[in-house]
Amino acid sequence: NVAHGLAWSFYQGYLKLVLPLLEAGVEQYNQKRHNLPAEGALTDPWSSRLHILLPLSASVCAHPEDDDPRVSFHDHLPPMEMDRAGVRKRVFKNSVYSIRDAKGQVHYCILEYATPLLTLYQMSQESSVAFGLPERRQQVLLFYRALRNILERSLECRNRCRLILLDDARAGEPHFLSSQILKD
Amino acid sequence: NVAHGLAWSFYQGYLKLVLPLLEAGVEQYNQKRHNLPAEGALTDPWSSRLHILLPLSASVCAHPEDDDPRVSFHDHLPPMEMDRAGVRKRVFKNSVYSIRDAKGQVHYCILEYATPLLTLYQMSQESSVAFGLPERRQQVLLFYRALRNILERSLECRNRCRLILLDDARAGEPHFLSSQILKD
Ligand SMILES: Nc1nc(=O)c2ncn([C@@H]3O[C@@H]4COP(=O)(O)O[C@H]5[C@@H](O)[C@H](n6cnc7c(N)ncnc76)O[C@@H]5COP(=O)(O)O[C@@H]3[C@@H]4O)c2[nH]1
Repeated sequence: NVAHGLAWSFYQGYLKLVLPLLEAGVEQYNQKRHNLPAEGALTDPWSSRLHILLPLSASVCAHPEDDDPRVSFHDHLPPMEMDRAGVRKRVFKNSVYSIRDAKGQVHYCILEYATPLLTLYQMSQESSVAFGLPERRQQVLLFYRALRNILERSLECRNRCRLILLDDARAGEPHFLSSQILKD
Repeated sequence: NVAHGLAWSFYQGYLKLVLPLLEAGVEQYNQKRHNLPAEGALTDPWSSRLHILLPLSASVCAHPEDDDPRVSFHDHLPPMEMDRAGVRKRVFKNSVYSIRDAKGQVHYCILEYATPLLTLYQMSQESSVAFGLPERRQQVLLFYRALRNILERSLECRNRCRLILLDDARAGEPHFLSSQILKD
């Protein structure tokens, strides 16, 4: 089934490659910022995990700031390059965001949406594929559970990322996104 | 089903984004090489298409030269950057290869394996997913057919790429890979 395949693809083709190298990338990034949290350095285990957003509606946007102005792009981690399937030096680049909490304090973390949800969203739009909104939500849940199982059993990946399921029924609440990211 | 989802993911998440921009990238690449075929410029419609290799066994390697020494990495096209799903300036970079034919003449083209086949390969290795070699070959064929149908009906993509199905039963023949790439 589609969600299962996309979860495997996300793990084998991305998380399994990138997560083991994340710590080194964070170290390099912090040194350029003199390890100062005020400069955006990622100073604790929470901030140096990859936070992956999974909206249940699969509505992924390019800029999380559009969802919540308390979330703001800060900088990139140093890019990783790998030869993959004939593509020489394919680039993998993660983004660091600042998140302001209700008290106005700023936190930094590595953040992105789960890219495969874009495929689920677009597949549901294609009339030839014919799956509508309730099925799409179901597929996102299947994707989330499959991914969570894979990651828990993966030595390279467990504890290096965090899956954040976003219930879109609550998306209308002000600052829902930032509160969910900071909630852990 | 898995192959179908991966074909959609490959189209929506990559080909649909990259293929419309390919012509401009090729033009930029050629100008740096003074439009001289001897310098590796891509001078005809054949060479400026994205050639995508699909081995039926799903055995994708990082370097096609390992399959056939007549194939050799030449250079990169200029990279494309896009904001995708929270990842700012995600990089898409294609590779140009030189292919020597039986007469010793050199041709250049944009080449890569279909990366999602790596997922199919690795899924078949996982005991928890349990699909073996015959199923894997079947999945590659399903992936190929689904992708071909999607691309034929896509205005942004048709005629801008070429799917090259590789029958691994013939992979033992010397220079099988280069002959299949040049065969069109
Ligand atoms: N956030 C994020 N950053 C990345 O750099 C990245 N690279 C892959 N992925 C996601 O991991 C999974 C496995 O990737 P795979 O390479 O097997 O398939 C990829 C691959 O076959 C092709 N593709 C995408 N980006 C590139 C690229 N830069 N070069 C070549 N092929 C690419 O199109 C498929 C779908 O891509 P996405 O729909 O963006 O999501 C992928 C996918 O869900 C990424 N996700």
